[in-house]
Amino acid sequence: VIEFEQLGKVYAPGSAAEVVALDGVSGRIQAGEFVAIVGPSGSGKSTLMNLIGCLDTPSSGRYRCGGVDVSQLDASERAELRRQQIGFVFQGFHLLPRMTALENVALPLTYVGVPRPQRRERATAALRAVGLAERAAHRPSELSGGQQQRVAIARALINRPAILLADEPTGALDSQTGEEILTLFEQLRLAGHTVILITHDPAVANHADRTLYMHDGRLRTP
Amino acid sequence: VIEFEQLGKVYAPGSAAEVVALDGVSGRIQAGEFVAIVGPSGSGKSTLMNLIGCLDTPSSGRYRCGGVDVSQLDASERAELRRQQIGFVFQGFHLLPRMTALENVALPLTYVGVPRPQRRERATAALRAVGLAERAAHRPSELSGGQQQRVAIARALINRPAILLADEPTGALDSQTGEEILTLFEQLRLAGHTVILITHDPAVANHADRTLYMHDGRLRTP
Ligand SMILES: Nc1ncnc2c1ncn2[C@@H]1O[C@H](COP(=O)(O)OP(=O)(O)OP(=O)(O)O)[C@@H](O)[C@H]1O
Ligand SMILES: Nc1ncnc2c1ncn2[C@@H]1O[C@H](COP(=O)(O)OP(=O)(O)OP(=O)(O)O)[C@@H](O)[C@H]1O
Ligand SMILES: [Mg+2]
Ligand SMILES: [Mg+2]
Repeated sequence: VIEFEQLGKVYAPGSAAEVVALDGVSGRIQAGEFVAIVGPSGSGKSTLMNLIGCLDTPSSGRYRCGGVDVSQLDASERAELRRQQIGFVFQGFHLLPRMTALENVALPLTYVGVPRPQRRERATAALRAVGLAERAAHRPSELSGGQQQRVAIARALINRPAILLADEPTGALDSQTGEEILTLFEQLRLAGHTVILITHDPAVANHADRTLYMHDGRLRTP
Repeated sequence: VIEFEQLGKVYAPGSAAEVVALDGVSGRIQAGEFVAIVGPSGSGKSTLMNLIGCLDTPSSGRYRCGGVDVSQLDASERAELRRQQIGFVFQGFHLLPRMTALENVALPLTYVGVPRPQRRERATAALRAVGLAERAAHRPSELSGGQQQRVAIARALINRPAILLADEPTGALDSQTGEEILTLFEQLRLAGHTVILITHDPAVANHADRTLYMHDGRLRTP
């Protein structure tokens, strides 16, 4: 499903503020695999995830998603690929502040043309799956940190994406709530979906089939 | 230093969306103590912290900070108390996006009238203490999740506040970086400052002198 070769990302290249976020990383992730990415703060984990999710473009190297060379796609083709294939749980949640929890969760369904009554029904079911059915009418500012994270997770799962990318999905959760979320991810993987998850919690990484170790923009082979 | 009695907080009281966030909690925290607050997602930890930090007002109960009954203070007196006594690390970081890391860290010093050259010097030292001296000129959007959290920590420490309130301060950090931050907190406590920290990581709670357990808006005595 996912193949990346010598992928590099440099911010502000050639200037005094140049930062090498990724320094030539390569790897392959099969369909239906559950992979964890671990590593110190600032080591390049989110940068790699953003490239895999077609949210950003690499400075160098090649990336193929489902056999398609992503560098050959234009911006609207990349957006179409994201919408059809990929679900995101961002490190900062990125919920829309003026929408309710239900509206935030239903949002991905509006992009693929699902009619309103089905959107409501599926979004309510997704909120129930993360334990927040009673809070559907609340806005993000009326929810705790961990509740906001769970809304972001429900939004990422609503389209049952072929590839789920989750950046520290249990970072704001206590261990019991975190385990409940990981069970949802394992159900997705059992159904043949690919799950890629960033964490710095070894107990979370243990749920994955294998772990990639990032350090200073490089992948260490364990 | 901190005494709270039957503290309650209810959102949207009397309406269909009523939520009881805190259900009558009492406790005392001495000056120079290091206390951890743990509990499930949505149990009331951040709500209690916001009341202790005079960022919000309780629906019921009493709160005294340094012997002063906070309910007798008006908004500007509460702001003065916060500025002089309390440092915050918020769960969502709350960094100002258009300011650099250095400017964000120096901000609390502008409120207490420290001249510009000293602000710059102390802010640079605070960034060095959290391992980010080279990133002083970057804005929050150019930093990783864990780096942003460390900027928020440096900002909270810059005024060497009498009371440090930290809401999941190591939530976005790997365990090694997290330990370095906790060492900074312990140095503050050794110097006689009070540290109150929310976490769902037992390894972090172990650094505290004692732990308060929240559950459904109540404090359980262990
Ligand atoms: N403005 C608000 N309106 C309605 N409910 C609110 C509001 N703010 C907080 N709450 C609710 O109050 C309860 C306690 O929230 P709080 O943020 O204190 O939880 P927490 O223990 O910090 O959780 P987490 O570990 O997820 O951060 C939650 O159920 C939350 O949804
Ligand atoms: N827009 C940008 N401009 C400059 N540097 C950037 C930018 N975005 C990210 N970086 C830098 O790239 C490096 C990798 O960042 P990344 O967000 O991938 O780290 P991470 O491994 O996810 O860290 P964390 O665990 O703290 O979230 C960091 O040093 C970061 O500061
Ligand atoms: Mg990151
Ligand atoms: Mg909280």
